[in-house]
Order: sequence, then structure tokens, then C-alpha cells
Amino acid sequence: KCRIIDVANQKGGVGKTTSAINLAVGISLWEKKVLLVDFDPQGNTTTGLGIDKRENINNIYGLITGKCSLDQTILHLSEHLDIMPGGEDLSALPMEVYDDKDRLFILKKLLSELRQHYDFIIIDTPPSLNLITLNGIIAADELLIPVQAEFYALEGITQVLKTLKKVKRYTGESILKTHFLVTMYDVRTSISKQVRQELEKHFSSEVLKTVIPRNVRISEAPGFGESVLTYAPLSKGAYAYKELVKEIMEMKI
Amino acid sequence: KCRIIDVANQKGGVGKTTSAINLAVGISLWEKKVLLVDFDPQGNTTTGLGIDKRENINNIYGLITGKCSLDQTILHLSEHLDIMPGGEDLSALPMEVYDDKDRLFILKKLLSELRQHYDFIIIDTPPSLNLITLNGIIAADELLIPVQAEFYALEGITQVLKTLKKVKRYTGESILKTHFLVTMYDVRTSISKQVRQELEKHFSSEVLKTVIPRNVRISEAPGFGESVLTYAPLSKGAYAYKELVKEIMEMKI
Ligand SMILES: Nc1ncnc2c1ncn2[C@@H]1O[C@H](COP(=O)(O)OP(=O)(O)OP(=O)(O)O)[C@@H](O)[C@H]1O
Ligand SMILES: Nc1ncnc2c1ncn2[C@@H]1O[C@H](COP(=O)(O)OP(=O)(O)OP(=O)(O)O)[C@@H](O)[C@H]1O
Ligand SMILES: [Mg+2]
Ligand SMILES: [Mg+2]
Repeated sequence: KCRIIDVANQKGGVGKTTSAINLAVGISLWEKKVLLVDFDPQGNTTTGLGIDKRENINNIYGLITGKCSLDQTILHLSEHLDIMPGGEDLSALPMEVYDDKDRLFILKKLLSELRQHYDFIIIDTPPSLNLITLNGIIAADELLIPVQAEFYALEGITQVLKTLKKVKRYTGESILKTHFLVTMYDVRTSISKQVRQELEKHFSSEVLKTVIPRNVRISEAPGFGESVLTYAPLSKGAYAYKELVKEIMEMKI
Repeated sequence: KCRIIDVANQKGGVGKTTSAINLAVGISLWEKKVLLVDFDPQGNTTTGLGIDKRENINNIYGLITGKCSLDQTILHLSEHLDIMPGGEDLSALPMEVYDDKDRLFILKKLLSELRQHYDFIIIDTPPSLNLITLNGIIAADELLIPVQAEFYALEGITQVLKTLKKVKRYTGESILKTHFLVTMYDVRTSISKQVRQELEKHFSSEVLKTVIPRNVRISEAPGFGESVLTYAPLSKGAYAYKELVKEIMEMKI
């Protein structure tokens, strides 16, 4: 019943945080219960929704290391949306657990207790392929890979897919389903069309129909601690993320 | 005599690779001898200059692990520009050297032998604060921090500076000089002005006068294996990077 979607791509700045925030808020507007997990030491998901990390000291790293409880960590942002905030102390995790045989399953275990309380759990991850990112992949049922409509985008995809194969060999489990989301699409540039065509050629059924355009309202919204869906509901950016939510909600899983 | 400039910022997609390539090519057009080091497992600097990583198997990881020699690794791109290519095998380095007491000085040692052959060495690094990024910081005399003119930009700066302080405490050495470069500046958006003003308020003398505008020619150039300086020399993007080179060359160090 609960769908856990991990948002990942080691290429930086492709719209992982933006997609995690807008997907989580969008689904909560369908009155489904959503938990947004900020599993990136940068903590952009946390700041992007207006939470001051200096004041909020209970975060996912504190929860994993036993410094705080679930109740102290999860914040209620609206009737249907909760967040598990992140913080830079999370970057200490890989070195602290490097010889722990269950180090790849930390997040999976944490979220398994929470599945029963939510319809969706959305995880944001850093631009890397390290232990933190692997935890996100292994904890999830589905993988959302934002692909920026720019030259370096396709090169990164092969590295993500190699990592997925390694994860499957190592854990024996496989990710239910991978979705590619084209982001920052600019109709005026030929590179945008090329990236989209290449993606559809190689991954056809896994490429989401919804394409997110480059739209200034999307990049303004986090400055107001909001999703573009509430900050500028009539913008092209909001329309595109509404379409994405609809496509994710209506797909057969 | 040789200036080693490391390009770093753990925030992803801010223009690290783009600035490393265009700075290196730009300085070589002043007929100074430049070595460009791709120290990011993504290998975007290598691909962005038209090198096929599948064909080119000698890279910096091979050099560090003794699989190939300097001569086999360094490629001559033009009369004044050489490159030390990168590859995804570099991501194995942190785990392989985690108990080596000199693990933070691997790149510094490698480049110390090369200083005498070049006027500039420019290092591109991944969006992280891990061992690979720390090696780049410690190997360098100067640090170039690209700051995208967008909301999440300033939040990342505090984390980079905290890391610099830790590096100084750990190694006793200090980075000569830090330069902040505003990238993807869009005169039409108020967030661009805000980021630039905030940066100048907190770091005044360290903020470079040159600002790189958002310019589609810059993002098209790597698709042709070129710097924007040669791909579209009359574009706003090329003009801005020429100005950057001039500012870097003329500063008192
Ligand atoms: N469709 C869009 N149109 C315009 N700007 C966008 C769009 N999507 C994201 N942005 C902006 O681009 C920048 C990068 O996006 P974001 O931070 O979400 O990427 P990321 O993949 O999470 O980055 P990182 O790799 O650092 O985690 C942000 O400033 C964001 O506001
Ligand atoms: N001034 C600019 N105008 C327009 N596009 C730009 C500009 N600078 C960089 N880009 C584009 O933005 C994207 C991100 O830039 P780039 O890859 O250089 O960032 P990065 O910091 O190296 O990313 P990563 O964190 O993944 O290493 C690329 O597609 C690049 O072509
Ligand atoms: Mg992010
Ligand atoms: Mg890069």
C-alpha cells in the first residue's frame, strides 16, 4: 500500500530536491499521507520548505544515531505532509558505519516501521553514489531519476544504472520500477530535444510522459519556503508538477 | 611560479566543470602552459573536451594506483593545454585508502612533481565534501568556488567554509586565497541580485568582479567537445569567461 520513491542522480543540480519537494506536496494535495525524507547532508529539502536548520536540531542523523526519537524528529508541515529533516551531520554517517555489515540497510529498516502510517514516502538524496545514496536506493520500491535536458545528463545515467545492477547483485533485491523525468526542458534549444529523444530511445517505457520546463517560478519558490504548487499555482512550472503527480498517482504499479 | 587552482563546491550543478574547462582553455590562449586535472568520477571535464572515456583507459586513477605512467596519462589538447583525464574508477579511491595516513595528500604529492612544467594547474572536483574533494583543496594554492545565482547557493557556502577550517586545522596549511565566482546570473530575476549582494556583504574582497551570465552557448559547447571560448567566441558567455581569465591573470597573488 505504501509506495517508497527514492529521487537520485549523482549528476549535480538536475532537480532532485525540486522534484522531491514538488512531488511530495503535490501528492499531499490529493489528500494522501506523505512523508518527505531529507537524506542529503546539504539539507536543501529542509530549507526549501522553510525550516531553519539552526533552530531545528532533531534530524534524521540524530534519529539514526539514537539522539532523538521518531516523535521528536518528524515535523508536520500540513494535514497530509510530514517531513523528516536533514542536516550536515549526516555526512558523518558513511565513516561511522563503514564496518557495519548492515550499513546499506539503515534507511530501509528505519522506514519499514513507518510504511504503515503513510501512502507515500519520498526520499531526497545527494549528488553522489556513496553509502548515503545507496541507502536511499535500497530503501525504496521505486526510483525517480531526474535528467536535466543538457549535454552532461546522459553520461551520468550509465553510471547510475551500473550502480543499480551492483545493488541488485549485492542485496538480491531489485528496485520495483525506475522512472526517468526530464527536467529544465527548454523548447528553444536543440540539446533539450536531443536528450529527450536519446532517453526515449534507450529507456522508452521508463521515461515519464511529463516533462518539466525550465521555469523561473520553480527556482523562486524555495526562497519563500514553498513548493511551486502553492507559490505560483498558475505557472508553467506548477502545471508541469501537477501533471507529474497525476502520472505517478495513476500509473499501474 | 605555478598557480594551482582547485574548483570546488559541494552544491551540484553550479558550474564547476564549466568554469574549470573555460578557465583552463582561456589561460592557454594567453600562451601560458596549463594542466587541467579531472578529479571527478563523473569525468565531465574529460567528456566536455571531446575525449571518449571508453577509448581512453589511462586516467588519473590509473596513475595514482600505478597502472600507467605520467606519459601515458597526460594528453596534449593544444600547444599550451594538457589534460589529466578522469574516469568513474576514481570513485573507488576513498575506500581503498581509508586507513592510509597520507590519504589527504595523494593529489598534492602527484602535482608537486608537475609544478615545474606548468604555469597553471586547474582541478575539477565532484559535488561532495569527501576524500576526493579534500584532496583537491589540499593540493591547491587557490580555491575557486562557483556560486550559482539561485536560492540554495548561499546555504552551501557555509558548509564549504567549515570544511576549509577543518582542513587548515588538520594539515596546518592554509589555502592561499579563495575566489567566489557568481555563475548563471540572470539579470531578469531578483534572486540573482540577492545572491550577489549577500555574497559581497559576507565575503567582499574575495568575490570576483566578473559575473558569468546564464547563456545557452555555454551549455552547448561541451556537446562539441569545446570551450565556449572557441565554440562561440562572440557570445556573452565567451566574453564573460574571457573577462574571468583576465581578472585571474592580473590579480596580485
Ligand atoms: N524546472 C526548473 N526550472 C528552473 N529552475 C529549476 C528547475 N528545477 C530546478 N531548478 C533550480 O535549479 C537548481 C538545481 O535544482 P536542485 O537543487 O533541485 O537540483 P539537485 O539535483 O537537487 O541538486 P544537488 O545535486 O545539489 O542536490 C536550483 O536552484 C533549483 O531551484
Ligand atoms: N553560465 C551558464 N549558462 C548556461 N548554462 C550553464 C552555465 N554554466 C554551466 N551551465 C550548464 O549547467 C549545467 C551544470 O554545469 P556544470 O556541469 O559545469 O556544473 P558542476 O558544478 O560541474 O556540476 P556537478 O556538481 O555535477 O559536477 C551544465 O549542463 C552546463 O552546461
Ligand atoms: Mg538536491
Ligand atoms: Mg562537474
